[in-house]
Amino acid sequence: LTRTIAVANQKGGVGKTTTCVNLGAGLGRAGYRVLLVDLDPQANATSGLGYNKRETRPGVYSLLRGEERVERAVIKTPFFNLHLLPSNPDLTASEIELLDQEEREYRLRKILSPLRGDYAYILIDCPPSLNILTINALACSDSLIIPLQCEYYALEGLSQLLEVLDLVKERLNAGLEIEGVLLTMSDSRTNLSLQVIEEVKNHFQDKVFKTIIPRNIRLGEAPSFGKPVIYYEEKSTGAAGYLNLTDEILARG
Amino acid sequence: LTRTIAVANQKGGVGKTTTCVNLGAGLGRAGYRVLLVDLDPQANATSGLGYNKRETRPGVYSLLRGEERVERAVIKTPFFNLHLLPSNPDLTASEIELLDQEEREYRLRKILSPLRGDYAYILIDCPPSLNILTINALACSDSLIIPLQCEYYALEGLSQLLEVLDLVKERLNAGLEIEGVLLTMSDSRTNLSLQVIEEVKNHFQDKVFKTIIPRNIRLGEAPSFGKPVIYYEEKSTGAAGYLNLTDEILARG
Ligand SMILES: Nc1ncnc2c1ncn2[C@@H]1O[C@H](COP(=O)(O)OP(=O)(O)OP(=O)(O)O)[C@@H](O)[C@H]1O
Ligand SMILES: Nc1ncnc2c1ncn2[C@@H]1O[C@H](COP(=O)(O)OP(=O)(O)OP(=O)(O)O)[C@@H](O)[C@H]1O
Ligand SMILES: [Mg+2]
Ligand SMILES: [Mg+2]
Repeated sequence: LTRTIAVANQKGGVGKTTTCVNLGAGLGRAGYRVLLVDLDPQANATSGLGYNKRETRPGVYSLLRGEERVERAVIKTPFFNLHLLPSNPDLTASEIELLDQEEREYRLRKILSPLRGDYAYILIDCPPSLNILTINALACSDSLIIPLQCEYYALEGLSQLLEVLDLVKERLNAGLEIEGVLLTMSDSRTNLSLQVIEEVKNHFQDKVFKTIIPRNIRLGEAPSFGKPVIYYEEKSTGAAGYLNLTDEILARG
Repeated sequence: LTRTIAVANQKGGVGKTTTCVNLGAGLGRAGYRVLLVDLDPQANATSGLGYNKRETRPGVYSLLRGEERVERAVIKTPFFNLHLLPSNPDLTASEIELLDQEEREYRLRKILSPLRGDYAYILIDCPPSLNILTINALACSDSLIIPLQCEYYALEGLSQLLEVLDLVKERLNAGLEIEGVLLTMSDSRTNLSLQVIEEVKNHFQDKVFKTIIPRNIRLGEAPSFGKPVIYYEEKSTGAAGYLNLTDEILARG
């Protein structure tokens, strides 16, 4: 059975891509087949795994336009059990093109449905927006991971995301649940981080992952080498954070 | 004469809002009348100046719908010479509503044109996307500030932004120039920051601001008190960074 998990937050720079790439790599190395879907026109997950986003190849955009079969677009990466459905900058056009299509919210669900038996996990990296691409991801997912930077603005934006989540549950995907809120880039030396962590734990109770990802420069360096952090510097605190998250998710069964 | 400057970058979390709020406050305290336009549905600039984004008041969204006159929406903030055109979460609807309107790219230009004599500077905070809201900001601006986090993914996204900039210059606003690339959240202890800074300077030459904004926790704390950093902790390195940027921009005349 495949679990499809969207990784979304309209606040920018909170660690969505970093979570997709490194959780994906962690689950892959633990022996689970993982497909990473890059649904962001920035194509950061694609380049974070070492692929040039400018290279012409079938990607999510050509799939949304019905120009390609999904099997031809999936890339087998050099990392254990980790496959990638790449993005490219053309995907920006989908934000407009999808709007007047039939069942526009379910296009991604249709594209991914032939794959649902092939993978244990499908992770979807979303753009920093509550646009039609993110709605497509939420409409086809079983659950949602919300990365949350330990910063004031990030905390502020949560209520908007939760409102959209409720709408999606009501109208498009009744089964969608919160997998968890993941606190990222935490710096235990600052009061701000500690305040945000406390506030999130009070508000979300057991929906907050026990794992908190620390700020760690290796997480910023790894993408420039086209590798998840566990393949770049496995002994780093950043790698440890995402390996802990992997274990926490696997323990839920 | 009013200079309208858009602050944009589709990469999320690079310091767009932080730059608008703190450069706006710097220019205001130096005696220049400034209007800050919050064009992001996240409304971070609105809350960063101490206003509750959920409060019902006329904002950019009602102006784009032609429901309100701009004079009624502008807020005079408690900070010297700094006015705000607030945002609210409804603005997300504009991303779709604007698409089938006449001259949809020039809606913001029309809204702001009666104000052009009242301010020395108009700063426009853009959402993390190259959508119709950001296009509206670019279509009505004299120049563009590109905040760039000293990170790999941020560097990667520049070429996409420059392509859109060229298109806007060609089709919508021939006079649009780059005011400068602003390096943000730099951490001189890490190689990554130094590498990104070097690469950006090589590529953009004199288009890179001499001022580099260091990573400084006070910049993250100030918004939770609803204040620009120069009114929260003036002696901090974050405040110094934005005061230097203010001087650099004023020196250009
Ligand atoms: N825990 C961490 N420690 C240090 N740096 C991090 C950490 N997590 C992410 N980063 C870096 O911070 C930046 C933002 O992270 P990332 O790009 O993953 O966020 P995002 O939410 O996907 O951004 P966007 O909203 O643009 O899609 C990146 O340059 C990344 O390398
Ligand atoms: N120089 C800095 N040092 C430390 N923290 C900073 C700095 N600049 C910005 N921040 C913090 O980093 C986070 C991202 O900055 P900000 O929200 O201004 O970016 P943005 O580009 O406007 O994000 P978005 O793409 O979501 O609009 C915020 O929490 C902010 O307080
Ligand atoms: Mg991302
Ligand atoms: Mg912002």
